[in-house]
Amino acid sequence: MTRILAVSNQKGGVGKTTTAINLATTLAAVDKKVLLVDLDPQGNASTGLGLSLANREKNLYHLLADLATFDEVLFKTDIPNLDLLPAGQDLAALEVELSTLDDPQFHVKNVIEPYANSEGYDFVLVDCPPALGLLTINALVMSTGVLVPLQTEFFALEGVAQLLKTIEAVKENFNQRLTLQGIVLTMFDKRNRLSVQVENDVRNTFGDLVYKTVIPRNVRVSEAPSFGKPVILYDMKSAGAKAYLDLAREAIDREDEN
Amino acid sequence: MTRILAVSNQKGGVGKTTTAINLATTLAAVDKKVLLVDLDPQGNASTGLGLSLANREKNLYHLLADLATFDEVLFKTDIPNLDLLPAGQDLAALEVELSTLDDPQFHVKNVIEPYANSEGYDFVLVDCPPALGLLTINALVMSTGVLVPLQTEFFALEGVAQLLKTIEAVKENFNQRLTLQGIVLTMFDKRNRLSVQVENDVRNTFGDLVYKTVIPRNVRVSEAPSFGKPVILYDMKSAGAKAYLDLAREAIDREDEN
Ligand SMILES: Nc1ncnc2c1ncn2[C@@H]1O[C@H](COP(=O)(O)OP(=O)(O)OP(=O)(O)O)[C@@H](O)[C@H]1O
Ligand SMILES: Nc1ncnc2c1ncn2[C@@H]1O[C@H](COP(=O)(O)OP(=O)(O)OP(=O)(O)O)[C@@H](O)[C@H]1O
Ligand SMILES: [Mg+2]
Ligand SMILES: [Mg+2]
Repeated sequence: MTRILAVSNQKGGVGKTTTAINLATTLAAVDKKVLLVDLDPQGNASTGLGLSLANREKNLYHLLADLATFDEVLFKTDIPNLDLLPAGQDLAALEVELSTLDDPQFHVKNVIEPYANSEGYDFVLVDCPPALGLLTINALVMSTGVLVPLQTEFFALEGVAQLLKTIEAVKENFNQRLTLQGIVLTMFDKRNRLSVQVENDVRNTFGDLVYKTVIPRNVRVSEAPSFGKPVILYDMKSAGAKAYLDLAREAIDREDEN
Repeated sequence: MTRILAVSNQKGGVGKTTTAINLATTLAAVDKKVLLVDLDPQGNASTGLGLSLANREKNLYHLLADLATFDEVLFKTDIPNLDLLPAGQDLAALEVELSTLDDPQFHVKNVIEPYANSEGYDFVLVDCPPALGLLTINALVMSTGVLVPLQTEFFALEGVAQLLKTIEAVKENFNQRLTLQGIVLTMFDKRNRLSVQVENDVRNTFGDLVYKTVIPRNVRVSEAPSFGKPVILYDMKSAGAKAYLDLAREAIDREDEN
């Protein structure tokens, strides 16, 4: 069964895109067939995988607006086992267009889920925008689980309760199978007292929901997208690359248990 | 004349809230009367100034929905010259409610601008959510200028062109006086090659629009909100506090020139 994970957190800049790109790549590296869906109008996941704005004439907006087919929009990256549905700037307009439909929450699921199954993907990762609007709701309605990147900073803790409430509401009203697949601590700096304190707070509150793997703050991680590469291709010896490989193994274990 | 600055960038986590809180405080410290408007449903600016979620029963949502008066919602912080209109979680619902009005873009301006003038504020700073939706558009329509915090990272550069297009569109259609007041580089780390490269790129592209003051990455800045304080009150000797004091002086100079 295809596992569909929404990478979501309405707090901005917590590492959603970075986690979506690098987890998709490390899952592909251990022979999982992966589709990355860039549902954020900013399109950072598409750029981070080397597809510039100029080369996205047909993109996810066109697929969702029924102006192009899945095969026309799909970008086969040069990473084996990893495909991408790239974002388009018009996605922001889509949010308004969706709200006029009868079942606005189900549109992305109705369009994309059939391909997730027929194309034999093991994992679909959906990079979400920093909001709890209709695009993110659509991602949650389609997903089997939610992966929540959580920056080890004070402001990032504030929004978690709101996010969990939204996940619960989507589960009750639109998607019974939806679970919180896990919380991943990002940009962790063990020399920083606040970082350590946030980790302790989060593990005390959420227990096993929190991945054992912690993603360290690592400059190679933030340099990689400027070369259009995931960190395991940009610098596979870096602490960031190793952490994302560990994360892939742990994500697979979590899915095997369920 | 009251200067109204929208602190805006749809890229998440670039330092919008941190800049709104700390610039508001340093402007107040040099005897400007300042109103901070927390237009982000996350409410980080309100928390960062010490007003917990529990103490915001009457908030900006109620003022904008005509369920409370300005005086009932206004929070006089214990920082002289600094008042706050705190966010409420219902603000996210407001975006949907606004879209049903005749002139949805003008609602925040119609409600808040009269008080900005009558209460004699020198500066009004509006903390915006990480999006270009109706809440941010409302902030731009009300503002005299836009202050853009720009994190010195690769992904942060991507969204600037889109933001500038949106500012232009608001200027043409709704608010002729709107200008790009300035770009502030944030979380700058001089040891980090990418940081230095982004600064050079940005100064080459935007010239004098870029503030001379650069906000360094400084752990004291990210610790301060967990104590409900701006950084100049939490640790006034820190590099972050000094940078935000410089920023206030430069912001005042920019406004005096115009
Ligand atoms: N482990 C890390 N170490 C260092 N930098 C990181 C790390 N993870 C992410 N970053 C950097 O931090 C910034 C924010 O990360 P990213 O853009 O992935 O967050 P996001 O949650 O997707 O943001 P948005 O809310 O705008 O979608 C980026 O510039 C990214 O390169
Ligand atoms: N100069 C700095 N040095 C160190 N940390 C910083 C600095 N500026 C901001 N931060 C931290 O970086 C994180 C992101 O900053 P902040 O929340 O202000 O950004 P934002 O743009 O308002 O985010 P959002 O898009 O979610 O509204 C916060 O945890 C904040 O404490
Ligand atoms: Mg992102
Ligand atoms: Mg903010």
